[in-house]
Amino acid sequence: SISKATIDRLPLYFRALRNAQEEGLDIISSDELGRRLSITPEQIRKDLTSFGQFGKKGVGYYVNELKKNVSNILGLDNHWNMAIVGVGHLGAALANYQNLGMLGFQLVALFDRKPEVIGTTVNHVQVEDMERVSEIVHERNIKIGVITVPAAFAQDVADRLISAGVKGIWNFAPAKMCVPDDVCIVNEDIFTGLSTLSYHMVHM
Amino acid sequence: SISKATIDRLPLYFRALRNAQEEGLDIISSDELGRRLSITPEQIRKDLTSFGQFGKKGVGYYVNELKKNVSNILGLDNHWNMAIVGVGHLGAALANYQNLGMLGFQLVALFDRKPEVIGTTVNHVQVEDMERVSEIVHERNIKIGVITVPAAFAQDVADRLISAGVKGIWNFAPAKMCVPDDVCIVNEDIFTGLSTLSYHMVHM
Ligand SMILES: NC(=O)c1ccc[n+]([C@@H]2O[C@H](COP(=O)([O-])OP(=O)(O)OC[C@H]3O[C@@H](n4cnc5c(N)ncnc54)[C@H](O)[C@@H]3O)[C@@H](O)[C@H]2O)c1
Ligand SMILES: NC(=O)c1ccc[n+]([C@@H]2O[C@H](COP(=O)([O-])OP(=O)(O)OC[C@H]3O[C@@H](n4cnc5c(N)ncnc54)[C@H](O)[C@@H]3O)[C@@H](O)[C@H]2O)c1
Repeated sequence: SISKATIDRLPLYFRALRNAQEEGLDIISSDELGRRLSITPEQIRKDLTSFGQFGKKGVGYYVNELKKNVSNILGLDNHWNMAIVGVGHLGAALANYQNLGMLGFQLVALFDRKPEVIGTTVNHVQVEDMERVSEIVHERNIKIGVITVPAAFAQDVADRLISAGVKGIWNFAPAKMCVPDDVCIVNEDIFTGLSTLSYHMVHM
Repeated sequence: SISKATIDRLPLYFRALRNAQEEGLDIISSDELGRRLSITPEQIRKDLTSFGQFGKKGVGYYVNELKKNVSNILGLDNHWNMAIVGVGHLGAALANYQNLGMLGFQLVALFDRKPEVIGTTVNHVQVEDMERVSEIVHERNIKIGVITVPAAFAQDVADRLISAGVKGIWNFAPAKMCVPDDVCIVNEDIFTGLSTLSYHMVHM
């Protein structure tokens, strides 16, 4: 079984391998991978061994194969239908972010409750009235709900998505959230990136 | 010296301690802190010891004091003047995000190059023409630049901010970035949160 620390690094492995692939690399050493992830080659080898990936001794890892395996473990080979609730600044930025579509996450619905937003189109998807959330989650087999409404409304929006059948919540609202045991939630906090920057600037 | 893994956890400690503070907790055990961060109490104690924080045996850590120390290490007690370049959907969402102001990061400038955006006001800050970036970075002692322009323009924007005197770059554009050794950069990739969600949904 894979440690939480390793699991949290997996998306970073995926990103580093995708970059390596774009650069045309066929093989990557644990030294080079470690440099790109800012961790030791020993930690790299430990991580990758823990999910059954063994490099070629003295050579490294085959980039395409390793990326495919990491992608598999992360579930990126699955096809996830996704809805964004709250098409304000952040919701619209996420809806427009092209890269998400490339990773098995397909934006299939947008919801809002402001009359002037409902009916508009963002990235080829029409914004629907929040009132239709249950009907549309079923109809479009939506499994992931992205919450980008103000904090005060986040829990209610989560409850509605979950009772409609959503199994994963990606929450951006700065609110403490409660979900049932069979639902996954990731609380996104942009603050962590900025405080990491602050740490490095203080300790330069 | 603190390991990279511990440094990366520091913002999460800060957030957990801030939540504990809001709940009115005076003391928090390593068990409880571990629960909130989803890591073992042993790892908690190891992390905190590595930057000189020793709990009260059998009791735990004093919340206010620990939060103050973590904040100090993260440099959040510093006052950082910040500018956002690219006031589109994502830039406007960041400019409006109230929580940033509470953490020593003060938004003092916004830049864009679209005539219809320049001169508008977001969260009490007026959007200036990109042409004035050098003058305004000096005038307002801006140390952190946030890049939320399309990928093709990101490096050029970074170069301009850096030559104007910015020492930290928080980049959201999906572009490979080059900065001098005396400048810090954090590349924000929203994809990692979503792929973590995907992992948990596949392995539920
Ligand atoms: N986590 C982070 O790092 C981060 C960063 C920036 C913003 N945010 C948060 O993201 C959220 C959105 O920010 P924003 O700047 O885009 O806000 P915004 O005001 O521009 O957009 C919010 C949208 O949600 C809609 N809405 C409100 N209540 C709703 C409901 N019950 N059902 C459906 N739609 C509803 C509104 O009509 C509006 O279009 C806020 O909670 C903000 O604090 C988080
Ligand atoms: N990293 C992530 O997780 C993530 C998530 C969403 C979006 N994004 C990225 O963030 C960026 C912004 O996304 P968006 O949806 O807000 O785009 P947008 O098109 O709504 O906004 C871009 C803004 O930048 C301005 N701009 C362009 N070139 C400029 C320049 N040289 N100088 C100053 N301003 C300039 C434009 O006028 C516009 O207002 C894109 O690169 C997008 O791919 C990243």
